[in-house]
Amino acid sequence: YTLNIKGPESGAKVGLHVKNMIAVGSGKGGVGKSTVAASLAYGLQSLGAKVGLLDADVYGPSIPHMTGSTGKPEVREHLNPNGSVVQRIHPVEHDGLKLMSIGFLVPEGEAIIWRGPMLHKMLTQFVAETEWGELDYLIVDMPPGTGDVALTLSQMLSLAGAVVVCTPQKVALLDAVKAIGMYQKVNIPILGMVENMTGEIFGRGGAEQAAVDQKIPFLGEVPIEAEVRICGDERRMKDLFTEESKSKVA
Amino acid sequence: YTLNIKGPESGAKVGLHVKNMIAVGSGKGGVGKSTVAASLAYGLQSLGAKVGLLDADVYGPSIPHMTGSTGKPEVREHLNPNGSVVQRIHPVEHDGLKLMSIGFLVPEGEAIIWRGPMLHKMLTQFVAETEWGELDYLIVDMPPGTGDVALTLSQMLSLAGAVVVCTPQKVALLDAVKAIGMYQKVNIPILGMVENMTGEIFGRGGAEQAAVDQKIPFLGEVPIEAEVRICGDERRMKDLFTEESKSKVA
Ligand SMILES: Nc1ncnc2c1ncn2[C@@H]1O[C@H](COP(=O)(O)OP(=O)(O)O)[C@@H](O)[C@H]1O
Ligand SMILES: Nc1ncnc2c1ncn2[C@@H]1O[C@H](COP(=O)(O)OP(=O)(O)O)[C@@H](O)[C@H]1O
Repeated sequence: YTLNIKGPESGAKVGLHVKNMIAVGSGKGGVGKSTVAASLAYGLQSLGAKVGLLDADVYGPSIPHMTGSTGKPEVREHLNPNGSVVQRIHPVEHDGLKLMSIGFLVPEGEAIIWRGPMLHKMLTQFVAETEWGELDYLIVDMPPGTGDVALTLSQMLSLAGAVVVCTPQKVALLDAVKAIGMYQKVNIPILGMVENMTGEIFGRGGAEQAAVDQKIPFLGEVPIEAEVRICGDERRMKDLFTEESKSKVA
Repeated sequence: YTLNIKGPESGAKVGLHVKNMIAVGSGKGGVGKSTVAASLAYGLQSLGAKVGLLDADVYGPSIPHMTGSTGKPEVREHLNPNGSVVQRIHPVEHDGLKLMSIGFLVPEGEAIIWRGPMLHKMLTQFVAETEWGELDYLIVDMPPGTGDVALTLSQMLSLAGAVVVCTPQKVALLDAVKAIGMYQKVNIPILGMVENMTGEIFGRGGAEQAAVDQKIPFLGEVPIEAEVRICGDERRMKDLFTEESKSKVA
């Protein structure tokens, strides 16, 4: 991914010092959206960028598990130039990335059954009240689908663009096209499509064709490989970026 | 699955003549929930039961595509015993199943960006205002996750029970445990867990262990197979039930 986007301080709208906010979304769940988001974060970091990763997939926050980060975000008092005191959330720092996820706040096995308005409020805090500092990229692992939370978040953030992940199966492609439609409706540029888990079992090539039909860039494919699943299961996604598999995602 | 549940006319609460309403849910999307729901419907039908299949996965309704059904539900006027006229939705009949899905009402590539309250109203219509007739089983393909829609639906239906589908990866198991927690919170008996896509790449055995930990039945595993994906892609899930693969799911 040479995502050389010169996003105009796209975080400025919500008061952040982030050059590029990039959403990683998908129509369907379980297609590897979190895997690609984490890979993008580690990949950009290994190129020397300052990167944050916001896990906004509130119903299935996988980023803490996949990165093996177990810290807790802290709330600290900050003194404003005008003398008032305000509380800011400090993200978890792990492997040189700044991470924020509801997964840090709720025990691993507990369901989050909050409804729309409460989720909206929480995501606003994660974005605008967190002390992200100066970042080149803030990667946002979006909730799957095109519902409430994905829509609210897309409207709230001034994203430099969105990467849409899908797997080769027809139903996943249909859902990916829906997600593209949603981003386009709220005027978020589509940076491209990634086809994940390609191979004998799920097939390949469908996303490339869909990218041509939708007139968006095709960013490449990631084959289905036990290694990818193992690194995610064993909380060490970072290890994918020290091996030769870097060439696969690139 | 010999799901010999003698659910007490579990549909009666919402005025349906359905003996057993069974939810098929999952914490994570893309784990094969729709595949298992459709398989369950075809499986129970091939045993001689009258079966309906309600696709409540509003953000990614895959049932119309997987079953190859393209009809449209009709709205017809019904005369009530008291003389008043009421409109009822007639589900699509395909392969001897009664099907209802938002996928019949919205073109394939269009995103559904409705928010909680509108979805709630639509699902209520799909359940209570549809002329399901006398059914032995109504299988409900639930939305993934534990959010608004899944919660509302669970509370609205008097379900005989829920089947939770997951894949062998750790993050899918974590999400499945959350879904189990949600169903238990709203007092829906868990009929069991199915581990889907087992094999070399994703591993196997995790769900069986989780089922033991959660003290719920383990209903079996379905291996990851190109045939399952192909039948789904080519709109002919029914074909899985005429071949020897029936023994796999059983
Ligand atoms: N290319 C791949 N090969 C093998 N396993 C993969 C691949 N991509 C993702 N996975 C695994 O599939 C599961 C789902 O991926 P995840 O990133 O959680 O999807 P999503 O965020 O879309 O729900 C994870 O366990 C992950 O390790
Ligand atoms: N055991 C399996 N082997 C191979 N492919 C499968 C299997 N189960 C499901 N699939 C495929 O995986 C994709 C996701 O399944 P789906 O039932 O749509 O999941 P969900 O409803 O959980 O999103 C579909 O394209 C389906 O054909």
